[in-house]
Amino acid sequence: MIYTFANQKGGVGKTTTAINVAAFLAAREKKVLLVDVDPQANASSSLGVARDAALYSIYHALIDQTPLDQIVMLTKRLHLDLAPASAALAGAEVELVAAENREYLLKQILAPIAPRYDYVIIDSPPSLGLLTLNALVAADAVIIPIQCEYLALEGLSQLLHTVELVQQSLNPQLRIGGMVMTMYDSRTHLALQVIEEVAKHFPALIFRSIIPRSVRIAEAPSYGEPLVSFDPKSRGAQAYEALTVELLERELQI
Amino acid sequence: MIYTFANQKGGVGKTTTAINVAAFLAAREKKVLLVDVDPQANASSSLGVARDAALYSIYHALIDQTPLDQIVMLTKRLHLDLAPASAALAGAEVELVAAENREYLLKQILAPIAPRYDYVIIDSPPSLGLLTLNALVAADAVIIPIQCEYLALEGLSQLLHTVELVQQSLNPQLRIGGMVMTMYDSRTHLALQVIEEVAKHFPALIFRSIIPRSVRIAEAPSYGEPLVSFDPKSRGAQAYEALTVELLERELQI
Ligand SMILES: Nc1ncnc2c1ncn2[C@@H]1O[C@H](COP(=O)(O)OP(=O)(O)OP(=O)(O)O)[C@@H](O)[C@H]1O
Ligand SMILES: Nc1ncnc2c1ncn2[C@@H]1O[C@H](COP(=O)(O)OP(=O)(O)OP(=O)(O)O)[C@@H](O)[C@H]1O
Ligand SMILES: [Mg+2]
Ligand SMILES: [Mg+2]
Repeated sequence: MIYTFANQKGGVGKTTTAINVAAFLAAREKKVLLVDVDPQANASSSLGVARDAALYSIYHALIDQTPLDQIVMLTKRLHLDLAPASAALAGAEVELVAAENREYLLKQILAPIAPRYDYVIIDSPPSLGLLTLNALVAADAVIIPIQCEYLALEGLSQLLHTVELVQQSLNPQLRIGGMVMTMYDSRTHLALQVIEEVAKHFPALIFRSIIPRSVRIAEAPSYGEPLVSFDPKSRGAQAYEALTVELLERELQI
Repeated sequence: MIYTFANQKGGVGKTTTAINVAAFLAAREKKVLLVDVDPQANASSSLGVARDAALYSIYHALIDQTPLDQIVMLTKRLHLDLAPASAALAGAEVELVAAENREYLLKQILAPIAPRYDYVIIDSPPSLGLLTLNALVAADAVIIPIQCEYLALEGLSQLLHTVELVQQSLNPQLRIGGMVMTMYDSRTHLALQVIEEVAKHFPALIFRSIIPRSVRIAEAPSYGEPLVSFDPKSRGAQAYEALTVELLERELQI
């Protein structure tokens, strides 16, 4: 199963959600590959892999056809492998424009290796450009993290429109796996209004598990650890574990 | 004076800082044009202009050479005009790749109209693609909002490298106007560490004014108002006013 975490709005918790769901799946002994297609390489560094530490990155697979086998690396966690990003990816959007099958490249490079894993989790950049398009075309389902803030609602229709376009032509199997409300701050009335708004329009998609705004979640990346090992008893860890369980339950109903 | 607010890291407060500095400059009777080149059009909606309300947007100026005069619209605030974005901009990055002078287009469309304003403030998307490049080439100076979080430090070297490349070839006059620390949460030790880190490496660039994390700041966009009118006595408004004053002081020293 290939999940892409996408939302063109910046800073809504795409990376944080991708790495923590990946780590909780690995903790349940699922074999997981995390693919970082964001030039910021935050998923890589949140797992303790410095941005340009790896010799090869997703950039080389997309641009030079380097086999993914040579790129995938082990992380500190059992059952969780990583295909790292690098800064060079920032140029890939322009370099890929003229490529043959430019939207299918990631799907093609994942094809030979995906069967070895139970899950492939793809973290995408904050845009609707070619890298995110590649991530949507390669995926079975897209998970949409939504920050509990007013501006985060604004871009939702644009994202859903893009998903529809992808479903119509590039990837008809693409499903919307769900919408995850993130950074919920119970001190603000606005946050609850945003959740109610999303629940009203997308009752079947919104996950019950709501991720609280929490200092421990923001601190974990500086230790290069996911929450399951950084602070497993924290509210953040419990929320992400509940989300992972919900995701597994939804799969049974497909 | 043309300022661009840029940082490829998502959700760090680019839009919030751009609109509030623009509004405080307008409140001091400076004539200000706010230019929104982010396809999310958050700057437009934070000032009460719905994303596709305007007939024309920056997209039409960049792609169809529609004169900026036809695009600029008045906002509720005196002395603050807006050149709105639209969702169509999301496609502009790909459409612009083959254009002649593709990095200079924004600079060229601003040239005839910029002299009518004391300030042009440009809000850019969370990427280092062609739209942000256009914003850096058009600017006299770039202001870098930095969220007080660990992941926000990660991308700083990549952004500074891009600014250097622009200074070497596309826009030798480009200065770094400063670095603004945003969403400072005094409850977390990490936030202070991030500020100390930035102050250590960039003592001459970091602004003294630090923007606190505050619910009122996040609520203002849902009312379509900048802080100067939404809640002028709030901590957020006072911090943004102090920042604006500091920016004006720095100009005197150039
Ligand atoms: N629930 C949370 N509580 C507090 N901080 C959080 C939470 N989730 C994420 N963060 C922090 O907020 C910032 C943004 O999160 P993250 O980087 O995961 O978002 P993103 O959508 O991947 O951003 P980008 O658009 O830049 O890729 C990070 O500094 C992260 O550590
Ligand atoms: N100081 C603050 N305190 C609390 N919330 C804030 C603050 N500054 C911005 N916000 C909120 O945080 C979110 C991100 O801010 P904003 O949209 O300005 O960042 P951005 O860098 O422009 O994002 P993007 O990368 O998507 O363009 C918004 O919902 C905004 O209302
Ligand atoms: Mg991210
Ligand atoms: Mg913005």
